[in-house]
Amino acid sequence: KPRVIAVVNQKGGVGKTTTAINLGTALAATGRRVLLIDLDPQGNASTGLGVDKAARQPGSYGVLIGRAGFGEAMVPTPVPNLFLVPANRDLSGAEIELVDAERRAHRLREAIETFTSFSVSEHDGAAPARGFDYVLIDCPPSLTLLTLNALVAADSLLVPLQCEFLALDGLSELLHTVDVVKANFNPRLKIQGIVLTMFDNRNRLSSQVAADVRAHFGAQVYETMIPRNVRVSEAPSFGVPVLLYDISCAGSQAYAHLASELLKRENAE
Amino acid sequence: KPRVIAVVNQKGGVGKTTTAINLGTALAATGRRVLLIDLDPQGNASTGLGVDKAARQPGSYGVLIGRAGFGEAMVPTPVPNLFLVPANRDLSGAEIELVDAERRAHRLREAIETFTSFSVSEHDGAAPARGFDYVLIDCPPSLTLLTLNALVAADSLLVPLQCEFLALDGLSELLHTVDVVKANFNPRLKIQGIVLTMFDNRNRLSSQVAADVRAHFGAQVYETMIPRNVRVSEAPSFGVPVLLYDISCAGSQAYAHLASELLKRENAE
Ligand SMILES: Nc1ncnc2c1ncn2[C@@H]1O[C@H](COP(=O)(O)OP(=O)(O)OP(=O)(O)O)[C@@H](O)[C@H]1O
Ligand SMILES: Nc1ncnc2c1ncn2[C@@H]1O[C@H](COP(=O)(O)OP(=O)(O)OP(=O)(O)O)[C@@H](O)[C@H]1O
Ligand SMILES: [Mg+2]
Ligand SMILES: [Mg+2]
Repeated sequence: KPRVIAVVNQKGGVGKTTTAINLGTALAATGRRVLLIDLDPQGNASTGLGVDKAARQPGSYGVLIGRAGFGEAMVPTPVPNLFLVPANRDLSGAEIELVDAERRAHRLREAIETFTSFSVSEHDGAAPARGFDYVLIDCPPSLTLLTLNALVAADSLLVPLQCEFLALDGLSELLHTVDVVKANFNPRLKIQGIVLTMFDNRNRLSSQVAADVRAHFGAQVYETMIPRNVRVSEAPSFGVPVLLYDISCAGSQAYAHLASELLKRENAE
Repeated sequence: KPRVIAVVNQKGGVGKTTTAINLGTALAATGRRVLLIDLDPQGNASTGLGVDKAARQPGSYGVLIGRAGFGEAMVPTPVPNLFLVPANRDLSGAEIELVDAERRAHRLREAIETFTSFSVSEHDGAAPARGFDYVLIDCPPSLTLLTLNALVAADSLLVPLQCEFLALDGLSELLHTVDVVKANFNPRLKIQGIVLTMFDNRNRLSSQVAADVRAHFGAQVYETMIPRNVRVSEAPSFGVPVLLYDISCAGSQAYAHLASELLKRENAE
């Protein structure tokens, strides 16, 4: 059974997609088989991995509404061992479409459970025969039904936190939502960790926010910080993760460290 | 009747709140009376204007579900002539609560129309007796019922666009949504303009994105660009707009220019 990690923060632009793509790539580079689910109707993870807008059917929308399984929906990416379930526009309709549906918060979880128990036979060989080690879910910047599906499906959540004052504002709300989900839907859900992103050591505010978060959340905060690094924001325009675009840049190095820190934490459990 | 402008972009972290607060402040500084409506459950505009979390009842949620009028919901801010309808957590429930309600997309518009026709008598003198010149609406990073309410209520929309590749990805979707709203709900809706934010002239990607956007959207793009400027991101931690925090910094100057460019465009109509 794969470890399912939801990459979540309702604050916009904090590095969720960038973290999902590059952490996924770094984990895949260690030989682990990774499935990335793009659950954001913007489809930025799909763009960042070079999947054309016309090639995003049935996508995560098809899986959520039960029209397709993962085997059919997943596509290969430029990274060996990393597969993607892309997102398209239809996903923004899922919210309203599923309002009256049975177990509407559990759709993703049930789809993952069905897939991982039958995965050897279901797909055409493009995907790894022996199943996945990690499933990462890139969430939209909101706490609605899509993110709820991710939290119900997840074993744990990874929270990218931009080193900015406004980013702190919503953290307590996110943690409250996690408690509600844990109590009502998914008792196994826990916080994998908080990762500080776009850290700029020339900027006093950045260091202050980082210090505040560490003081408040202690060991839940990864030691690895992701620096602000322009190469990271250039990579999506080439449809590849920064680890493929420029392995030696500070951003790539940080995501490689983050992956090894995550694996250390997982093994320690 | 006030001009109603929605500040919208479903891409997260592009500067919607920062633009709504600081454009509102700059317009208020010219003596115009401005009402800022915080329509994001995160409540970042309320935080950025120093309104305590405990003082956000009934807020924009109360107005949307019809429990309060603007007169009761609005609060003064540190800026003369700028008033705020704050946002609180309840707002994230509005989506589901209004699913079966009558005219659920028109709630905000009807509330603004009711308020502006009776505004002299309704409030206790804290707000301007002669009504408002501008209403700005800060939207959440999504295209759901809250943003739909803003687009139905608005005369025009202002689109902050971060000078990043991924920010371009969702622009066509936003413009498609605007066409749908115009056709089905609000025929008067038009694009006030696109404003380039967090522009960094040392960064090739930033200049490239800016050039692309201008080539594609021409005169719809404001000449004024908002530079990336750390003073802008420090101001919210003091609960004041950057124009009050540090009037001489590049960010403040840019927002002052943006206000005068907006007024010029309005007068030219
Ligand atoms: N470490 C970094 N250094 C520089 N730029 C970065 C970094 N991480 C992310 N970015 C850029 O910042 C922007 C926001 O990042 P990203 O889109 O990953 O955030 P997000 O949280 O997924 O946004 P949304 O809330 O819209 O889903 C993107 O343009 C991205 O390329
Ligand atoms: N010109 C600027 N220079 C530097 N930092 C900026 C600038 N504009 C905004 N910021 C910072 O960038 C972050 C994102 O901006 P902001 O919160 O206004 O975006 P938003 O689009 O409202 O985000 P959301 O999608 O979460 O509502 C904030 O921390 C803000 O302080
Ligand atoms: Mg994203
Ligand atoms: Mg905002």
